[in-house]
Amino acid sequence: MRAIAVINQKGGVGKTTTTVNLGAALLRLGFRVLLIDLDPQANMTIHLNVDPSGVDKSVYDVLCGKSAVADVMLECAGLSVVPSHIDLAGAEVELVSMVGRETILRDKLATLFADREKAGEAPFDFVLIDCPPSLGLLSLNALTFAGEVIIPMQTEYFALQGMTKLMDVVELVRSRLNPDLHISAIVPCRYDPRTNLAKEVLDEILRYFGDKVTKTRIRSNVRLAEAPSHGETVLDYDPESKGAADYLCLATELTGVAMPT
Amino acid sequence: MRAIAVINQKGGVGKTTTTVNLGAALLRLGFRVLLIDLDPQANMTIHLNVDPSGVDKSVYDVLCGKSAVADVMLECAGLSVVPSHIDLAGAEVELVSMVGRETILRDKLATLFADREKAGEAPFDFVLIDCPPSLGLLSLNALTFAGEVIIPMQTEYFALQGMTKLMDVVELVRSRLNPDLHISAIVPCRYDPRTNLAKEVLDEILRYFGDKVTKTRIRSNVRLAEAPSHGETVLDYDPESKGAADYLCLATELTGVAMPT
Ligand SMILES: Nc1ncnc2c1ncn2[C@@H]1O[C@H](COP(=O)(O)OP(=O)(O)OP(=O)(O)O)[C@@H](O)[C@H]1O
Ligand SMILES: Nc1ncnc2c1ncn2[C@@H]1O[C@H](COP(=O)(O)OP(=O)(O)OP(=O)(O)O)[C@@H](O)[C@H]1O
Ligand SMILES: [Mg+2]
Ligand SMILES: [Mg+2]
Repeated sequence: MRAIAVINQKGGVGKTTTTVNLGAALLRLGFRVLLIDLDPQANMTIHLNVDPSGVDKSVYDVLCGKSAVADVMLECAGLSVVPSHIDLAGAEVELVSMVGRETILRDKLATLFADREKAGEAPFDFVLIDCPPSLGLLSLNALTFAGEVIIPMQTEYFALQGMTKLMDVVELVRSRLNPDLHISAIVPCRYDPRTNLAKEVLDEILRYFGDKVTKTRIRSNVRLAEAPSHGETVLDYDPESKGAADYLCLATELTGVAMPT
Repeated sequence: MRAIAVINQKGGVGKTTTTVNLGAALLRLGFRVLLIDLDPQANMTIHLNVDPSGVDKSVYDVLCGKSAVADVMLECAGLSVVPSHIDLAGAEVELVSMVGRETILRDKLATLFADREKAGEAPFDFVLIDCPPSLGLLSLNALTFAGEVIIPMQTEYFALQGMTKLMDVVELVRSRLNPDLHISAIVPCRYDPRTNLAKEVLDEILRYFGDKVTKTRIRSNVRLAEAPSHGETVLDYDPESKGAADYLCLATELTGVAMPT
């Protein structure tokens, strides 16, 4: 099972778009996928046509309350989904003095996986976690559980700012809480191949991260921006679009598995 | 003097681009402009060709240290600029238990304006503050000093999310610290008039904010994204561009003053 934190403390770079559509692409390639929304803004939840205020319990109740992950998990278009809720905004304050507060998600997911195994249910192949645009307790829970980190990056000036801080946090979690954690991919997002600026920034990202940068660039495509307003992944909303093609390409690059024909 | 906090806790919506280029446009219309960078990422500072690590003292020393604003202020292409520095990231923690910690910027600016008046220097017509993508102590200092709030908003799905929280914070500062504070303009940014999505989101923003939304939309224009990599405002970098035209238009709309011919 590959457990992936989709993380970047910069806002609006493509974390949610990547979590949802890479998840959908992995499903299309035949994998079992669990998506976890760890952002109080609940964009991932809304994107998948789930109304956070209509949900009985969310990841908030898992982190701050007594709920098991199995109690809050939903099925959306073939994907297993742990929804979020604005109450999660209070988590950092509520958990500030709890011992082992970064390990709660990992422990509760361990229970989920163990229970599923006992019940003879097929294990997940991929767990993708959509992180909020910050490096606080919620992101720390994601990094403490995950084996790998995927960093979506916009090909705009200032894109590399804050990367040192992110790498420092990843290294801190790796050395103190989670020795397996490593950065597995930098994904250039919202890439506009027509502009020189995007190419220059891409070159700079390549100089900085070398072959951790995926060959697949997720190009700027309005279908990716429209899909959430229809409550669908881009693969359902417009399977012929560049957005759908790019995320399938990314899923193939990350797994070595090609599209079934 | 109009004191404006350029604020939105969402990342990447156009706060820095608006602070820099609206400031430059106001200068072009004949006003005296002071720009203050309140983001530890110091994008505004870098945009104006100032290297934060090369600066002796910054707004960090004003908020957390003993510096006067006059000690750290620079001149950049006709604009007065208070630069930022990554050390500002520590400000929230350093000032957490200081009495009146939201009023530090206001007090230090009051000293600046009083000293300038004594010295017979012309007062500023506009003070624009570039806020970080959060509603913490730095943004609170901006809101406690400013008379008006300008909110840049991206015309994308999820744009209105978080607006209630922002309005609540503005109301809180207004009622407890700064009775003059009010929202004077919502500026649609990165607007792509060719897509239906942008028009739909703009309609929703108009329904929500009515005539606080500026008639001027700042259109998506690669020149605005390229200008910071040249250390210039878009008015210097490409005065014929749509980006330059839109920000001049915005400055005229906010002041009633037309371009000198
Ligand atoms: N490749 C793309 N082409 C066009 N639009 C995109 C693309 N990727 C993302 N977007 C749009 O950009 C906006 C920001 O993307 P997204 O929500 O995925 O970023 P995020 O990093 O999750 O943001 P946040 O930090 O607020 O959680 C959304 O409106 C999304 O639809
Ligand atoms: N109208 C526009 N057209 C094209 N690019 C734009 C436009 N406005 C902003 N950008 C680009 O979008 C990115 C984000 O803009 P900007 O830095 O102004 O946002 P911000 O709200 O200050 O972000 P942050 O929350 O990180 O401080 C930048 O790379 C900028 O150059
Ligand atoms: Mg997101
Ligand atoms: Mg900014």
